[in-house]
Amino acid sequence: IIDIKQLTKFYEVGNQTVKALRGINLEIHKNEFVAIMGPSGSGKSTLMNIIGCLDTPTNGTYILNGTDVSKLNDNTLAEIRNKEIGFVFQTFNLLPKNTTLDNVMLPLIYAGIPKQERINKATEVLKNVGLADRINHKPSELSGGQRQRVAVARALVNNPSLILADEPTGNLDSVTSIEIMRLIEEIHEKGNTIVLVTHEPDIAQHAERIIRLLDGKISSDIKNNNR
Amino acid sequence: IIDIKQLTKFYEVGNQTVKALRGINLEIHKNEFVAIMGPSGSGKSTLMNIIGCLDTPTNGTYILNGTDVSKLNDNTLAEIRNKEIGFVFQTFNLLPKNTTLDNVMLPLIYAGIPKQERINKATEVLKNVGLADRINHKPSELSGGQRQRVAVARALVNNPSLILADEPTGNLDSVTSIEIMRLIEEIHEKGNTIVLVTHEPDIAQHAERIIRLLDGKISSDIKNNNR
Ligand SMILES: Nc1ncnc2c1ncn2[C@@H]1O[C@H](COP(=O)(O)OP(=O)(O)OP(=O)(O)O)[C@@H](O)[C@H]1O
Ligand SMILES: Nc1ncnc2c1ncn2[C@@H]1O[C@H](COP(=O)(O)OP(=O)(O)OP(=O)(O)O)[C@@H](O)[C@H]1O
Ligand SMILES: [Mg+2]
Ligand SMILES: [Mg+2]
Repeated sequence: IIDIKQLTKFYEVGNQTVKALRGINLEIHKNEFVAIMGPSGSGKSTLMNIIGCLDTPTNGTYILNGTDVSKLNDNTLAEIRNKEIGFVFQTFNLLPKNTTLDNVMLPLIYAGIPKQERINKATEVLKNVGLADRINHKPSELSGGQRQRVAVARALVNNPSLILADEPTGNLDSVTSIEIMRLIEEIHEKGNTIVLVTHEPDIAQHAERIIRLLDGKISSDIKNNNR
Repeated sequence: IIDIKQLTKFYEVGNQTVKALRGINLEIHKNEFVAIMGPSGSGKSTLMNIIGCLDTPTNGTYILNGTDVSKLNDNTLAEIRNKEIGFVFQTFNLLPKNTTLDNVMLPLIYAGIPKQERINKATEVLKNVGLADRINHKPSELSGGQRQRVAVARALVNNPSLILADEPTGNLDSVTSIEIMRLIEEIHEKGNTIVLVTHEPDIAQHAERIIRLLDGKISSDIKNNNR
């Protein structure tokens, strides 16, 4: 489902070149559950953004579901992102002027789901993340961990086939983290593919395979036999 | 140094009242190192914002260094915040159009420190958080954990007597977290007072005292004997 070869991503800052990704080779198959770990600044979010079609590489190829992503125009990319991919951002990226419920319904609008069904589905997934009583709050009226859970709910609400979660439990206490991971495992059992960035070993243990990044390269890629 | 009695904080959202803090009684003494833990939404950031003079309670009293904070005007409050308190925000709150170095120098401008000394001090603390090679990046050109470290550097740069850190390691891998905690412990050994919110037990173990919040109240307040 994800086939990445020799992927690089370089940034120019002033006269300095930052090599965020220095040649990534990676295959992820349908229904796999992969965790990505590595030090701060090692390239995890950069890789996730490219996988999620939010960013383009400097060099290398990315084939998603048999299609070369670099050959697609912006409209097709946007459609793939909205229908096929659920993204939990490290910085949440909620719409500040909209309520929790609006934010979670957004992917369903793209999917052409009618209004009452949107309200039902969004309310359901918000119950699942423990935020039924925060539906009408705006993001500024929520705690950090509550915003993170809205971002998770929004990523899961239209049951996308590929879930990309960038540190989805970074702001959560251990009890709430366990609830979020149980949701993610449920989605996995339905056949979806999960790629999850985390710096917490306990969270990574939920995955079947753990990939480690170091300075923009994969330093290890190991099956998790502890599950 | 911090004397809080019967503190409440209520929000109105639509026709609902959210009771974020429901009567907090808390004393923190000079040079104490306190960790605050509790579930997502239990009131930790709300309490930190009141302690940091960024927000006012609905009811109750807050006496900081012998002064009733509710009696102070905005200018005096701003001065206290800038000179006496270093705040690491859960959402970092960096100035997006400014470089890393500018962001970290900001408290030194308020303190009236001359330009070259500002550059020296800010560069020094950025070295200490491992970001010497990111001085000219803007926040959008940094990883999540790098932004978090800039927020930590900014809070520590003018050696404030009270450090309030709201989940300072939430986006950091374990090695980088240990480096940040060592910095915070160094500051503590100089005589400063530290209040740190975390949901990670390993991080809380660095503190001398662990306070737990639950639904806007203190559920336990215990000396940490494992240090
Ligand atoms: N401006 C606001 N208006 C309404 N409710 C609010 C507002 N700010 C916070 N709240 C509510 O107050 C409660 C406490 O929020 P707070 O941010 O203090 O929690 P927290 O303990 O820091 O949580 P987390 O661990 O998720 O960061 C939450 O339930 C939140 O929804
Ligand atoms: N727009 C940009 N311009 C320049 N450099 C960038 C930009 N975005 C990211 N970087 C750099 O690329 C490197 C990788 O960033 P990335 O966000 O992928 O790291 P990460 O592994 O997600 O880190 P963290 O665990 O801290 O979130 C970092 O060193 C960062 O400074
Ligand atoms: Mg990241
Ligand atoms: Mg908080």
